[in-house]
Amino acid sequence: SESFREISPADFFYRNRDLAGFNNPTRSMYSAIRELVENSLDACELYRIPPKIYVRLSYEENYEKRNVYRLKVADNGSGIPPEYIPSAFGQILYGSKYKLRQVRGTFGLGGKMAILYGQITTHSSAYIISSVGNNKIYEFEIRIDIQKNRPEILKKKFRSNRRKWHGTVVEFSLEGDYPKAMPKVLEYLRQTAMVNPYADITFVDPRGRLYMFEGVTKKMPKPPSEIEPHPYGCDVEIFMRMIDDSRSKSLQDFMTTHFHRVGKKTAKRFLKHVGISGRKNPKKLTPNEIVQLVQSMKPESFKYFLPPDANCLSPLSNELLEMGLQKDLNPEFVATEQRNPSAYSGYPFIVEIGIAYGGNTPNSPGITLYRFANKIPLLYDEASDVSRKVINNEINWNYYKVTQGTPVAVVVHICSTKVPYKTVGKEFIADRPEIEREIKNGINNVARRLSRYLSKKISIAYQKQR
Amino acid sequence: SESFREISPADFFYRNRDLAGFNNPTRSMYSAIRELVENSLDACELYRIPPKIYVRLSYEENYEKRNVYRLKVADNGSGIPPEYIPSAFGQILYGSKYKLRQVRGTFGLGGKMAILYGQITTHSSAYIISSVGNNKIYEFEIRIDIQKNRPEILKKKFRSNRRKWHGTVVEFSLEGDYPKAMPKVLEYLRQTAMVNPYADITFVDPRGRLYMFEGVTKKMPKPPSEIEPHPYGCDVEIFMRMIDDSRSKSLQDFMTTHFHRVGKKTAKRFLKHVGISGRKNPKKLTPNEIVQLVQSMKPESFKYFLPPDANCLSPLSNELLEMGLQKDLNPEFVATEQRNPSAYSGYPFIVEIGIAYGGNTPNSPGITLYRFANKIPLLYDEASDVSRKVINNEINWNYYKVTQGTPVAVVVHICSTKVPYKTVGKEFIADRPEIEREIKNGINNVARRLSRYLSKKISIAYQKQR
Ligand SMILES: Nc1ncnc2c1ncn2[C@@H]1O[C@H](COP(=O)(O)OP(=O)(O)OP(=O)(O)O)[C@@H](O)[C@H]1O
Ligand SMILES: Nc1ncnc2c1ncn2[C@@H]1O[C@H](COP(=O)(O)OP(=O)(O)OP(=O)(O)O)[C@@H](O)[C@H]1O
Ligand SMILES: [Mg+2]
Ligand SMILES: [Mg+2]
Repeated sequence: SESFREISPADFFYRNRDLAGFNNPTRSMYSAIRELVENSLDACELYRIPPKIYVRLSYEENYEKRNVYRLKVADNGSGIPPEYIPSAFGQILYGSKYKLRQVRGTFGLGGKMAILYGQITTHSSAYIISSVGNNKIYEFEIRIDIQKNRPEILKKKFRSNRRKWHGTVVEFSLEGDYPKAMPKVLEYLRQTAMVNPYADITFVDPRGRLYMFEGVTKKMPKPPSEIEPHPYGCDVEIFMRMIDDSRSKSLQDFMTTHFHRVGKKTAKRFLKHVGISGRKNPKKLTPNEIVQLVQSMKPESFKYFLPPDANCLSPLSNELLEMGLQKDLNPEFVATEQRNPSAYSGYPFIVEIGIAYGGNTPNSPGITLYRFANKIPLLYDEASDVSRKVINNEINWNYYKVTQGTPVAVVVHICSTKVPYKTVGKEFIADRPEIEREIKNGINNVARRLSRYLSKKISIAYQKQR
Repeated sequence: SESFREISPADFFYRNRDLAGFNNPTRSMYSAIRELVENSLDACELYRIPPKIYVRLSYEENYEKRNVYRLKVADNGSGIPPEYIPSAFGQILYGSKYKLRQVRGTFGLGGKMAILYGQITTHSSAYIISSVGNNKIYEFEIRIDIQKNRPEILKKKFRSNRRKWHGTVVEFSLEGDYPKAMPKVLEYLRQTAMVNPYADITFVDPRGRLYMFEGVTKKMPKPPSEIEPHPYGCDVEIFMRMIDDSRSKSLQDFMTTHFHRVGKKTAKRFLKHVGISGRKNPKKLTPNEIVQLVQSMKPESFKYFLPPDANCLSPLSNELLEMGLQKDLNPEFVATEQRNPSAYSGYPFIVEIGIAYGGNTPNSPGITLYRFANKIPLLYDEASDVSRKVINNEINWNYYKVTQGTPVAVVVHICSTKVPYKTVGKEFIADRPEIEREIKNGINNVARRLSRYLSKKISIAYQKQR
């Protein structure tokens, strides 16, 4: 008969690491760097520390074949308390980002996948140095026990932190292919610096070349804040967990305490609509009543819940988007639009669109597209992304005087408490109808402004000819 | 400071269920049905039982709003021993398919995701009835404890199995949208029946309509077989696990025992190339020696390993592909090709291509594409799939006299011990270069045959005109 077994989450993501972006040495090198840089940016932003991130990639000394590298990423972020370091870097599905808040990390496995990939290709361990800025700096050498999904601590020590440094250093060896990975790695760092203009990013490549992406401002955006779940995203599991954690003695109080933007009046109106008394003790609800409540928390059943408050989000801003496009493409024309906040399934999001024409804008056939999500550049799988779908199928470019040869670039940034990535590798975004609609309307608006510029340009050229 | 926590695999796939194809009621209904049907087909094929699968979808009685359904899938497969039933249906990352063998299931979570989705949308439990054909039929009522990733057994009983029935019945309630899901559900069942012509599939829809997809043959293909890992797919983790499990006293014996198609001569030659004695005890290898061995198990380091033996695979066959296209499209012309076995990263695979022209072939702009992997129809995310990429970007269709208006359909089937899906939802396939090449060459070959037919047709029409 068949042999049944369980596997650990680490074993699952080890066997299926291509789902997380670790499918060949070139792509894995890119993924390892991006996962560590995104962790560093999160660690700085959450405490409003202007990020100083140092990335060094060098050839590993012991190998005559030059396909094994040493990767080191250092930041001046929050640091990690020593009791959490082993699991933070050695246990898959462990982290501090399992909250409803806009942040780059979301799955609790990115940094671990990088370390795991290094471990299975070079049989070596990872070094973590970190301090939260108190009087100790901790150093760990760890391996991941993949079958048990837990860290093996090979070494642990600490030294005094006289200068009260705070931050984290992650270092390990991995197989890779820098000549092939280089264009994507440099593009990733360049675009990251562009949408995080308060960050200093330094990169030393295996040939010793130094790339400095210097911050252009010290001003940090206010950190994104956590919000409660919204009724429109509710299901039975969330509801049951809220009941378990709740100290509310009445359903009325339960609704206003645990849900985002549900005030007394809305809660009263909702409970009247469902037909359950607001005085009922939530812990005494029957299964049928629970289903009734959850089923009614849908826009088609009850449309009076206020939309999610996007104040918790941290968008780029029109100025920043424009500045980034100017700096990068030196275009003849730029237009940007920050769409009004919207929501899908109760998750607030903001779409920001930019369009550039002329100057150094690439003249490739078709529109050049730059994609960002929660300030992360997305460089792979463009063909599958919702933005590319909108640009190719839902915009009438000819109507805006944009034809095959017109040098046009579009930037799309989506920020949300939950970006609907389609893969664990965070490379492209699902075509949620609400998001698709905002991207489409935003692109139409900036394209309309471009078309006015192009019309003026054509008529001026025409006048000159006469 | 930040609050660190771990989450269970069930919690991870609950929070990120859109990764697994459960992102809205329409898609979730489709995913639930396909995951259960694929489990049933695997359970029958592995024991060479001609599958009889019964799918019933009905409106759940207690709900006046008609968006809650009852789904029941029954098969005559192997059944599941009672000691494994709770975990098989209640623990994510648990199953019997964690082997190197061609089978539909691969992740150990499909059936559980369907049950989980039902549970969080209707607050009800799942019923499992199963017998392996002995004297007992077991009945379980289970829920999934998502935070702990384990089944809760609400009820367990058994009755005598006088007729020695073997098989499994899975039944639960779930939210869905049958009017929207119906086209995809019917298409899935139809295409499944087409590539599994030995299967009887019966579907009763919520309106009581009966769809019967009757098998056209009783002849079952031989079941796919399990193979050892191939050296070209080896990494340090696999190697270390082999060493742990091994009873080999010498490296020479270790290589021939644990790796696929490594005979004495090849093992000797390989160990000589690496420079490690064949007599060395594998359990006494140094870390450096392990890395040396693993790094040398690459095609670019040692090219004398025999390619994987595709006898373990179970392709459709040209006859079946042709029969399916004839039955479905009644075309004027059909050509099929089964490519020679190939491999990517040590995983053997076979690509099978079919092309159809005319008759009832859809006349949509562009080539109609039907995709299958391990005999599973893939109906979503076509734009992201490697086959669509090849068809749109790598075939010069005009050269084969296929233009915008020509009614042409292409079928691509890939079977492998490991299909490189890009998502946990198993809807599209990554563009591994080896696979991309086989698809491209196969399509060029059948397109060439079509072009000869079209030339003849054009010349006959021309002759007639004169
Ligand atoms: N450089 C760093 N500074 C501070 N904390 C860090 C750093 N790197 C990792 N961490 C901590 O380790 C945790 C795990 O990181 P990991 O990348 O594995 O998952 P994540 O960032 O939470 O989610 P994702 O998988 O989406 O990246 C983080 O949640 C964070 O708390
Ligand atoms: N109808 C069935 N008959 C026999 N065994 C079954 C049936 N359905 C499920 N199982 C058993 O339960 C296990 C878990 O099924 P599940 O669908 O969750 O995962 P899987 O099929 O192994 O992988 P995947 O996630 O890719 O579907 C299977 O491996 C199989 O052993
Ligand atoms: Mg991370
Ligand atoms: Mg399955």
